[in-house]
Amino acid sequence: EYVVIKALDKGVTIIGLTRGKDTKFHHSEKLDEGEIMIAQFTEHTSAIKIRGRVELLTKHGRIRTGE
Amino acid sequence: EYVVIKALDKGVTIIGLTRGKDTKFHHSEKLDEGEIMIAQFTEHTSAIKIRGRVELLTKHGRIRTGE
Amino acid sequence: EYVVIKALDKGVTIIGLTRGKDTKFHHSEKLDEGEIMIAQFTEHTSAIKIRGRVELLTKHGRIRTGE
Amino acid sequence: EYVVIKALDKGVTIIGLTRGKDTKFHHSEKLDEGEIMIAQFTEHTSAIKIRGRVELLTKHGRIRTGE
Amino acid sequence: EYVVIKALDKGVTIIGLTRGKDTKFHHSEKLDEGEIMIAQFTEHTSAIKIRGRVELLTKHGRIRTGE
Amino acid sequence: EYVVIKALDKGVTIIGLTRGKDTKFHHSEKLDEGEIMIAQFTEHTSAIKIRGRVELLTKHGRIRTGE
Amino acid sequence: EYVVIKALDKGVTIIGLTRGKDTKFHHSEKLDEGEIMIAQFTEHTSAIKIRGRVELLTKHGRIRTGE
Amino acid sequence: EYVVIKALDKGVTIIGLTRGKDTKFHHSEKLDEGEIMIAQFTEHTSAIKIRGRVELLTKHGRIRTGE
Amino acid sequence: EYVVIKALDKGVTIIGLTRGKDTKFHHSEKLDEGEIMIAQFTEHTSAIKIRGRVELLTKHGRIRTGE
Amino acid sequence: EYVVIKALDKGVTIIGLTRGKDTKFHHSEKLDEGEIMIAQFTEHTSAIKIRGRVELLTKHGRIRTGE
Amino acid sequence: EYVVIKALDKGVTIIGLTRGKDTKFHHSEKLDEGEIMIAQFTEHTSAIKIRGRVELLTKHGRIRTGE
Ligand SMILES: N[C@@H](Cc1c[nH]c2ccccc12)C(=O)O
Ligand SMILES: N[C@@H](Cc1c[nH]c2ccccc12)C(=O)O
Ligand SMILES: N[C@@H](Cc1c[nH]c2ccccc12)C(=O)O
Ligand SMILES: N[C@@H](Cc1c[nH]c2ccccc12)C(=O)O
Ligand SMILES: N[C@@H](Cc1c[nH]c2ccccc12)C(=O)O
Ligand SMILES: N[C@@H](Cc1c[nH]c2ccccc12)C(=O)O
Ligand SMILES: N[C@@H](Cc1c[nH]c2ccccc12)C(=O)O
Ligand SMILES: N[C@@H](Cc1c[nH]c2ccccc12)C(=O)O
Ligand SMILES: N[C@@H](Cc1c[nH]c2ccccc12)C(=O)O
Ligand SMILES: N[C@@H](Cc1c[nH]c2ccccc12)C(=O)O
Ligand SMILES: N[C@@H](Cc1c[nH]c2ccccc12)C(=O)O
Repeated sequence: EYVVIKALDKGVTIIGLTRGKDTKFHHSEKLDEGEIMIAQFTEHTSAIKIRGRVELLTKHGRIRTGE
Repeated sequence: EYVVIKALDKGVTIIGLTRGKDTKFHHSEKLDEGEIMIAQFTEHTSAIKIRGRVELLTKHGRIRTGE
Repeated sequence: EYVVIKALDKGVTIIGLTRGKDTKFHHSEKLDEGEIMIAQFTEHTSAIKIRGRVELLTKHGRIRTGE
Repeated sequence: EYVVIKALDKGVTIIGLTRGKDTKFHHSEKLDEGEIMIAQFTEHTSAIKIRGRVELLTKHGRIRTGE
Repeated sequence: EYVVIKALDKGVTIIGLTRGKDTKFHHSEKLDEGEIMIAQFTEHTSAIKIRGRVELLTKHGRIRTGE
Repeated sequence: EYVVIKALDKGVTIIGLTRGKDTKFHHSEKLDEGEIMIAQFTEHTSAIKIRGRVELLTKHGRIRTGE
Repeated sequence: EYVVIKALDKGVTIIGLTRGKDTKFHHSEKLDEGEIMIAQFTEHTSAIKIRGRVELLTKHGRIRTGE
Repeated sequence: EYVVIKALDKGVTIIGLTRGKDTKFHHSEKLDEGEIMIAQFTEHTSAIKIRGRVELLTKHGRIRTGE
Repeated sequence: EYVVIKALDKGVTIIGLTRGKDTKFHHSEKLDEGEIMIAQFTEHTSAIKIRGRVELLTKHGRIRTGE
Repeated sequence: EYVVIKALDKGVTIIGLTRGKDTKFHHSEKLDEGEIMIAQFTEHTSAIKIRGRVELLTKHGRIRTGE
Repeated sequence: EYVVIKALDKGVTIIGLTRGKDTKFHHSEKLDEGEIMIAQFTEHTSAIKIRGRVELLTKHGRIRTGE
């Protein structure tokens, strides 16, 4: 399973949250406008948090943030 | 299996409920307006509770809360 | 497998029934209006009972209770 | 595999029939009008019998009983 | 795999036939008008015979008996 | 895998053919008009022969015999 | 995997060809007009040959032989 | 996986090619006009060659040879 | 997984490329106009090269070469 | 699982991020205009970052970057 | 999983990139105009690079390069 994140603006952050009893931020990836990140769920990542203006493609459909 | 939660307002909370005999809150993640959380069901999370105004994408379709 | 339950009114209760020879209530989760619960079937939960006005999303479609 | 049963009237009963050589009633769950039961097939339940006015959602479609 | 049988009249019988070298009737379930039976194929049931007026939902579609 | 056979007339016969090196008739089930048989392929049945006027539902579609 | 063969005329023959290094006829089933055979691929049957006028239903669609 | 081959003319040949390091013809089946062969890929057959006028049904669609 | 190749002209060649560290031609099959080859990917074949005018059916759709 | 990346301009970079506790860049592939890269998620790659003007094809749909 | 590459011009190159910690070119296959290559992802190939004018068929759809 993976999701596709396209940054619509500068200052976008993709955060990986740890799998397991505790839920912490294990990695934060900055994207510039127009950059794309395609990220899987993994042994270490069971939740993903996204800050900033993005277009997001998932198996449940597309969604945009920001105006 | 994962769900996609987009905060439509500030003060949104995503709560993970424990898997197993007992059902307790093991983690609470706050979202600001426009932030997105993509969360899996895991070895530790067998139910998710959502408070606040969100747009939710799941395999069974989209649903919004609030006006 | 999970189902999505959106409370359309206050006083909604989501009840987990035990898996196995006996069928008992093992957990009851109260939802306020507008709150959402996404609940899996698990090793301990093989049936779910819902009281109160809800919109329910399942793989077999959507259904509403109340007027 | 699960089915979704919405009671359209009071006096609805959901009966679990035992898996195995013998076929007996192992549990009977009463539903009030508007209540919903989502029930799986399990190690102990290989058939379900429904009495009373319901709307039933299954993978083979929806069906209603009563006028 | 399960099938959904709705009795359209009184006097409906759902018969389970044994799995294995021999084919015998191991259980007969009577349904009153409006009652529903949802029955799986199991370790003991590899064929189902239906007598009386029913509406039947299966993965291959719906079918009615009687006028 | 199962098929659904509805007898459109009296005198319908559903025959199970043995799985294995030899192909013999191991069981013959008579259906009266309006009766339904839902039959799986099993460890002992790798082919099914049908005589008489029926409506047959399979994963490849519906088919009728007789006028 | 199974196929559905409906005889459109008398004198239809369904032939099972052996699985393995050699390819021989291991069984020949005669069908009268209107009779149906539903046949699986098995440990002993890896090809099926059909002679005579039939309607054939397979996962790749329907096909008829004869005029 | 199987394919369905209907001979549109006499003189059709279905050839099985060996699985493994070498690729040889291990079996050749002649079809008369109107005959049908339904052939699986197997432990011994990893390619199939067809000569003559046929209608071929596969999971990727139908195709005809000859005029 | 298999692909279906129909020769639209004489002089068509289907080439099997070896699976593994090295990539060599292990087999070349010539097709005459109108002949069809249905070829699987196998333990020995992880790529297929086609020369000449063909119609090709794959799970990703149909494609023709030549004018 | 793989994604398809077509460079719409020179200066496109496809970056593989490491699977595991740490998230680092393990490989960077430059594409010229019109070149295509088809990349899988693997034992070593659990996220992919894309810089520059591309058309991207994924199971969740197509997306373009740049004007 | 395989992809289908049709050369629209001479001078097309299909490059296999190694699976594992390192990412190197392990094979380069030249295609003439009109030739087709159908290539799987394998134990040794986890990414494919394409140079030159092609039509590419993948599970995510078709794409062309060059004018
Ligand atoms: N550590 C948690 C992270 C998580 C996944 N899904 C969640 C939903 C809600 C809250 C936390 C989570 C877990 O692996 O289960
Ligand atoms: N601890 C419970 C949590 C739960 C999952 N689904 C539920 C439905 C209703 C009530 C509780 C639950 C379990 O793992 O089973
Ligand atoms: N304890 C029962 C709960 C149950 C599941 N499905 C049911 C249907 C009807 C009645 C009870 C049930 C079981 O695990 O089987
Ligand atoms: N005890 C039976 C219950 C049953 C399931 N499906 C049926 C169909 C008909 C009659 C009985 C049944 C069994 O497990 O097999
Ligand atoms: N005892 C038989 C019952 C059966 C299943 N499918 C059939 C079709 C025809 C006749 C009998 C059957 C078996 O398990 O195989
Ligand atoms: N005994 C045969 C029965 C059979 C199945 N499919 C067939 C097709 C043709 C002829 C016979 C058969 C077998 O198990 O293989
Ligand atoms: N004995 C052969 C039968 C066969 C299956 N598919 C075929 C295609 C062509 C020729 C023969 C066959 C085998 O098991 O492989
Ligand atoms: N012996 C070959 C036969 C084959 C299958 N697919 C092919 C494609 C091209 C050439 C030969 C083949 C193999 O098993 O791999
Ligand atoms: N020997 C290579 C053949 C191959 C498959 N897919 C490819 C793509 C590009 C280049 C070579 C290949 C392998 O098994 O991996
Ligand atoms: N090393 C991380 C890479 C990663 C995958 N998905 C992510 C989402 C967000 C941040 C990092 C990641 C992991 O394997 O889990
Ligand atoms: N050696 C790398 C090749 C690769 C696959 N997907 C990638 C995406 C980006 C960069 C490199 C790659 C691996 O197996 O993982």
